[in-house]
Amino acid sequence: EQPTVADVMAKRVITIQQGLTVENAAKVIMEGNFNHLPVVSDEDRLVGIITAWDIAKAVAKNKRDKLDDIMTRTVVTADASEPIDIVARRLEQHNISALPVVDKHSRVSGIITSDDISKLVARR
Amino acid sequence: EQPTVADVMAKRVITIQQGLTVENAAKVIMEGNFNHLPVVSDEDRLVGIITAWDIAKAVAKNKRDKLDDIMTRTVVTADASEPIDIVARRLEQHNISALPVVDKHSRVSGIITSDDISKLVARR
Ligand SMILES: C[S@@+](CC[C@H](N)C(=O)[O-])C[C@H]1O[C@@H](n2cnc3c(N)ncnc32)[C@H](O)[C@@H]1O
Ligand SMILES: C[S@@+](CC[C@H](N)C(=O)[O-])C[C@H]1O[C@@H](n2cnc3c(N)ncnc32)[C@H](O)[C@@H]1O
Repeated sequence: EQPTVADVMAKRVITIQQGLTVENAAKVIMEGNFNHLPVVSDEDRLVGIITAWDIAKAVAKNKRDKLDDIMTRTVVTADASEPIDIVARRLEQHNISALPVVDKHSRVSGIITSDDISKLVARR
Repeated sequence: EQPTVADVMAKRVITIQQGLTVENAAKVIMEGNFNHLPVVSDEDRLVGIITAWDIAKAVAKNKRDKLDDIMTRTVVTADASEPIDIVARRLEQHNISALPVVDKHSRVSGIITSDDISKLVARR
């Protein structure tokens, strides 16, 4: 029986409010020791994602003021009930390493990363 | 039978020469669409690793000149002959997402990431 996203995802999700700066996002990513940070509206709905890679791109292009200018707005997500192999395939297809887990109101309840899936292989 | 690192690793490894700038590294990471960049000496030996996360940290601390100032110098690596579950455990223990694959002369022959291991789960 395949584990589901809910079995494997991190439930302690750190998000950031839209409207802040790239430097704010960089501090949260640094302190959290992770690479993917979902961006939420003031009603806590998912509106984008900003990653360490986006910050590297902003440094390369010397363009790093507002979070909203450099975040990705079309976010690929997962549902808590999905089996892990489906989600691993979605990560591969989009060449991304994390999927925010959202409910039907676009509220973020978790995040699942290729690190989490790789850990399943470590335990076998 | 477990696959080995050699079966799974990316053989097209992009590296960067030590002595360059953080901006150079950011451009290579952006163009390559990946997060982990091994740093090599002028004799092509592994001397460090710089990641998108390190660049985010440099932005957070407003310190981003030389590559050698912000790269990690003690690099956790893998050997091409190791089974995948051992390598997945090493990634988990160090909370890192990639291991350069080196030969006995510290030359980089590949890189294996948690994305590569997650793809094994997608194929099952
Ligand atoms: C193409 S990936 C390459 C690096 C690496 N695979 C990663 O995910 O960090 C980097 C880009 O993917 C975007 N990205 C990462 N996770 C995403 C997600 N769940 N939905 C949409 N875009 C995402 C980032 O915003 C960034 O612009
Ligand atoms: C603790 S990880 C957290 C983020 C994410 N897990 C990753 O690897 O990008 C970030 C730090 O790990 C370091 N790092 C990544 N891969 C490494 C490796 N193979 N050996 C040593 N340090 C590594 C980076 O240089 C960076 O300072």
